[in-house]
Amino acid sequence: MIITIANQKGGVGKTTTTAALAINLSRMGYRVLVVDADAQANLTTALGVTQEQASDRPNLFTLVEEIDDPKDAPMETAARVWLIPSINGLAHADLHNKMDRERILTRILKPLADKYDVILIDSPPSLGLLTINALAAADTVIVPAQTEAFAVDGLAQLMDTMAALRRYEVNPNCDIGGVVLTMYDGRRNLDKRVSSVILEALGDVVFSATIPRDVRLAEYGETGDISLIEGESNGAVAYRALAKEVSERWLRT
Amino acid sequence: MIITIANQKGGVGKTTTTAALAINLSRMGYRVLVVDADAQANLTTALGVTQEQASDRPNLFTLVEEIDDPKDAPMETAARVWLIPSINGLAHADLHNKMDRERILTRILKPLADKYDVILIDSPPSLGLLTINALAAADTVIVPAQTEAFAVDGLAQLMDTMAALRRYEVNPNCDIGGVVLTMYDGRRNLDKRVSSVILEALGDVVFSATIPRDVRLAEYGETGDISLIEGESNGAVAYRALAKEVSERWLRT
Ligand SMILES: Nc1ncnc2c1ncn2[C@@H]1O[C@H](COP(=O)(O)OP(=O)(O)OP(=O)(O)O)[C@@H](O)[C@H]1O
Ligand SMILES: Nc1ncnc2c1ncn2[C@@H]1O[C@H](COP(=O)(O)OP(=O)(O)OP(=O)(O)O)[C@@H](O)[C@H]1O
Ligand SMILES: [Mg+2]
Ligand SMILES: [Mg+2]
Repeated sequence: MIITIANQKGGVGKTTTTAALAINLSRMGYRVLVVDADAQANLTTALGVTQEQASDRPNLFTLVEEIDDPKDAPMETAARVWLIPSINGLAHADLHNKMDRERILTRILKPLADKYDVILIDSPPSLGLLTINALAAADTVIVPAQTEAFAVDGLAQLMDTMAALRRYEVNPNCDIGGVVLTMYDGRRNLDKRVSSVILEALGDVVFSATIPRDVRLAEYGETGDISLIEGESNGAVAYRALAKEVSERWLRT
Repeated sequence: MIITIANQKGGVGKTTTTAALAINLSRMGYRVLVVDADAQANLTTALGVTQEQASDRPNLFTLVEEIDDPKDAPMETAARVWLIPSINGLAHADLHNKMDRERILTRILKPLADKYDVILIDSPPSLGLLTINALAAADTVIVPAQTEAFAVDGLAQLMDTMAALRRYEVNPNCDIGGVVLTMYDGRRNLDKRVSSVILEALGDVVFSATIPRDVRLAEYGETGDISLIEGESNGAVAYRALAKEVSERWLRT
């Protein structure tokens, strides 16, 4: 099962959600691969892999340029989560001139799909070709939605993009499989307003687990300390509940 | 004076900083033009212009495609801030195949530069060609830095990009003119750790004004209600102080 984590709005928790889901699903016993499809490589950093280390081995750039074999790319990180790391150089990969350029990532993941129970793809804050590749490769898409400004316009635009992927048959199944409300601060009326708008529009796919604003999750981003995800803070508990919902929605066949 | 607001990390306050600076500088008596160089058009939305309105008139897409004349592009918005709006279609503009493609925006702004005291350019969360254009056009660059994860790596990568713009003489003056710490939460040790790292590395260009996390600023993003920027909340007061520093650093000749 390939799940892409996407939202072109910046800083809404895509990377944190990808890491937390990966760690939790791995702890639940699933064999998990994460793919860092963002040239900024925040997920790679959070999982404890430096740019130097990633550059010295197969990474998404070398796979895109067909220098390395996808089967040699996954590396094991904390909590037994496997990672295809990104490097900043990915920003200069010549994606635009490749054949069937929307499905480069789909082709890279094909030989790996049956080796893992779940593959999670972290994508950049844009609707450019890397994100299009991540959406094209997906069996389903999880959208982290921060309960703040620009959230709702962003969702509409993302859905238009997915509709185009279906229409052109780049990925006939491309659709939002789940929305997770993130950085929710229940004391602010803003968050309640925005979440009710999202619930009204997409209620049937919004996960019950809502991720609260939690300094422990911000600290996880800073340190990559996995104990912050495995701990008992409100945010960590919420991501565990989300992992359970994801498992029930797609992984327990 | 052309000032680009840039940081490839998502959700660090680029758009909010651009809007707040523009409104405050205009209130101080400067003639202000803002350019929304992000296809997600959050700044355009915040300043009260819908995608329908923007599509029906000159906008950055039509200027890039040389359909309209730059002199016809600015539109007046609240607080007498002039705006060149963006439309989502900008994501599909064919920038990559244009001649001298890093300086499309520089050329667009040339006939406008002496009509305004200050031009502010809001850029997207990426180091792609739109951001490169925004950096190439800049006399100086302001970097909003959220005091959280990934902030410091992001700054290093942005500085490498600016160095490349200087080295290739796309913009020999491209450099960080100022860093503003944003969404600072003084109760968290994380924010203190990250801000001290930034101060140590770039202390001489960090503005004294630090923007605190303030729900009024989040509400401004949601509503575009200018009274939230002109009000007395901690965030609004901080942005007024920032505008004063920006004025003193570059605009009072
Ligand atoms: N629930 C939360 N509570 C507090 N901080 C959070 C939470 N989730 C994420 N963060 C922090 O918010 C910031 C943005 O999160 P993250 O980097 O995961 O978002 P993103 O959507 O991947 O950003 P980008 O668009 O730049 O890729 C990071 O500093 C992260 O540590
Ligand atoms: N000081 C602040 N306090 C609270 N919320 C803020 C503050 N500054 C900005 N915000 C909110 O944080 C979110 C991100 O801010 P903003 O959109 O300005 O960042 P950005 O860097 O332009 O994002 P992107 O990378 O997606 O373009 C928005 O919802 C905004 O309303
Ligand atoms: Mg991310
Ligand atoms: Mg923005």
